Amino acid sequence: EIRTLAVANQKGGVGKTTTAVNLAAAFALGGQRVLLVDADPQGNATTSLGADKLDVPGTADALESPEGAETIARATGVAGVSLWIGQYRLREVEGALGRARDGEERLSRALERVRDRFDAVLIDCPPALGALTRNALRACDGVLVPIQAEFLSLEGLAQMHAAVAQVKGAGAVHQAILGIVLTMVERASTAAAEVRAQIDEHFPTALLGAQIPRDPLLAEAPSHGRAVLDYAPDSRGAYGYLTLASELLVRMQLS
Amino acid sequence: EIRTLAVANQKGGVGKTTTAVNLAAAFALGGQRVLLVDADPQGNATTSLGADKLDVPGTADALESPEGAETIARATGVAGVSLWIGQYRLREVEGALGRARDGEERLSRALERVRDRFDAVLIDCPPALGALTRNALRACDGVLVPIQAEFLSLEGLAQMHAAVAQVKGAGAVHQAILGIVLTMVERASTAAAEVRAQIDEHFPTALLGAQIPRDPLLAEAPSHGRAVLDYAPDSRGAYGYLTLASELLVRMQLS
Ligand SMILES: Nc1ncnc2c1ncn2[C@@H]1O[C@H](COP(=O)(O)OP(=O)(O)OP(=O)(O)O)[C@@H](O)[C@H]1O
Ligand SMILES: Nc1ncnc2c1ncn2[C@@H]1O[C@H](COP(=O)(O)OP(=O)(O)OP(=O)(O)O)[C@@H](O)[C@H]1O
Ligand SMILES: [Mg+2]
Ligand SMILES: [Mg+2]
Repeated sequence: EIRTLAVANQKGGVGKTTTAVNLAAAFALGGQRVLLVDADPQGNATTSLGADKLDVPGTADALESPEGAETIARATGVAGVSLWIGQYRLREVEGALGRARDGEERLSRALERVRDRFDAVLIDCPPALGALTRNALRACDGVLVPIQAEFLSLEGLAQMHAAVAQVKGAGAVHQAILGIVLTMVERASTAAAEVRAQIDEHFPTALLGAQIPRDPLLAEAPSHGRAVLDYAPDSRGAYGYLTLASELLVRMQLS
Repeated sequence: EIRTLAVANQKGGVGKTTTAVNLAAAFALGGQRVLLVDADPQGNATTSLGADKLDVPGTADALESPEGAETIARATGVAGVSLWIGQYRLREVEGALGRARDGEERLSRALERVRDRFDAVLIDCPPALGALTRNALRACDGVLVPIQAEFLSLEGLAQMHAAVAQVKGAGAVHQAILGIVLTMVERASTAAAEVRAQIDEHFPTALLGAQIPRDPLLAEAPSHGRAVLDYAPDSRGAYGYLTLASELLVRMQLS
C-alpha cells in the first residue's frame, strides 16, 4: 500500500508546492495523519503553511542525522498535517549528500523512524534532479508529477522519466510513477487536450483524470499561510485538490 | 558598458527562458550581435530556438575547457542570435564545478574568448543557486531577475539578493542587479500593483517599467522553435519584449 509520495518535477513553477500543500490538507480532511516534508531550500511549502523557519530543526537536520528524526515534525495550522520545515541551508546539505557514500538513503532512513506515526507522507521537491530530489525518489513508494499543459513542461517529462529509472530501476518506472496531474489548466484553452494526448502516448496509464484549474485563490492562499481548503473552501482550486485526493487514494490502495 | 546579462531567479517557472530567448531576438532586431548561453540542464532555451542537442558541443564543453570556447557558438533560426546549447550533461558538469578550485570562474574565462564577436551575451539560468547559476552571476555585468506577481515568487527575492551579494560582494548588490521584470501579468489582476509596491520597498531602483503580459502565444512559440517576434510579431508578448529590450538598452548604456 503506497504511503509516501514524492511530488517532483525538475521543471520549475509547475505547481509542486501548491499540490503538496493542498493534497496534504485534503488527505487530512479525510482523516489521515499526514507528514509534509519540505525538501526544497526555497522553503515555499513551509511559508505556505505559515510556519516559522528561524532556528528550528527541519528536513536538513533529518538528512544530517536520520536517527534524530522523531523530534523534527511540527504541527501546522491545518489539523492533521505535521511538517518538516524546509531550511535555506538545505542547499549546503545537498552538497554534502552528493559527496557522502550513503547520501541518497538519508531521507529513507529518517522516514523509517516516523513511519508508524503517519498514514501518508508527501515530499515537496525542488526544481532540480540533484541529491535532494533523488533522496525523495528513493524514499517514496510513488511519484506524483505535476505538469503544466505547455510545451516546455512536456519536454521535461523525458528527463523526469530518466531520473526515476536511475533511482528506482529501469523496469520499475511505470510502477514508480503513481500519476501525472495537469495543473493551472486554463478554461478556454485547447492546449490541455493536446498535452493529454501526448502524455498518453508515452505514459499510457499515468495521466490522472483529475486536473487542477488555474485559480488565483490558489496563488493567494500562501500569503495568508493557509491551505486553499481553509482559505477558500468553495473555490475551483479547492474542488480540484479534493478530486485529486480521492483519485489518488484509490490508486494508492490498489497498488 | 554592460554587455553580459545573467537571467536568473532560483524560483521556478517565472519566465527566465522565455525572457532570455525573446530578449535575445529583440536585441538582434535592433542590430546587436547576440550570444545566448543556455546554462540550464533542462535545455529549454535550446529547444525554444529549435536547435539540435544531440552530439554537438555546448555550454558543458565551454565550462570543461574554456580555452576551446571559440568553436561552440551555433547559428539559430533568429538572424543575429548565436547559441551555446544547453546539454543534459550540464548536471554532471555542475557537480564537477562544485569540486574544482576555479569552478566558479569557468564561464567568465570561456566568455572572455568570444567577447569581441558579440555585442550582448544573455545567460539563461536553471531554477537553483548552484554552481551553474553562480558561474553566470560571476561572469555577468548585470543580473536581470524575472519575477511573477505572486506571493511565492516574492519570497524568493531575498534569497536571490543573498546569492548576488555572495558572488558580487555585499556592497555591489544594487549595482549588480540591472533590473527586476514582472512577467505573466494578468490584465485584470491587482496583484501586480501590490507586488510592485513590495519590490520598490526593498529594491527601490531595480523594478523596470516594462512588464510582460500573460500571452498564450509566448507559451506556443517554443513548440515551433521560434522566438515570439518571428512567431507572432503583433502579439502583446512580442510588444512586451520589445519594450523591455529598449528600456534595458538605456540602462545598459548608462551604467
Ligand atoms: N492552479 C493554480 N492556479 C493559479 N496559480 C497557481 C496554481 N498552482 C500554482 N499556482 C501559482 O503558480 C506559482 C507556481 O506554483 P508553485 O510554486 O506551487 O510551483 P512549484 O513547481 O512548486 O515551483 P518551484 O519549481 O519553484 O518549486 C505560484 O505562485 C503558485 O501560487
Ligand atoms: N508572459 C507569458 N505568458 C504566458 N506564458 C508564459 C509567459 N512567460 C512564460 N510562459 C510560459 O510559462 C512557462 C514557464 O516559463 P519559463 O519556462 O520561461 O520559465 P523559467 O523561469 O525559465 O522556468 P524554469 O525555472 O523551469 O527554468 C513556460 O511554459 C512558458 O512558455
Ligand atoms: Mg515549489
Ligand atoms: Mg528556464
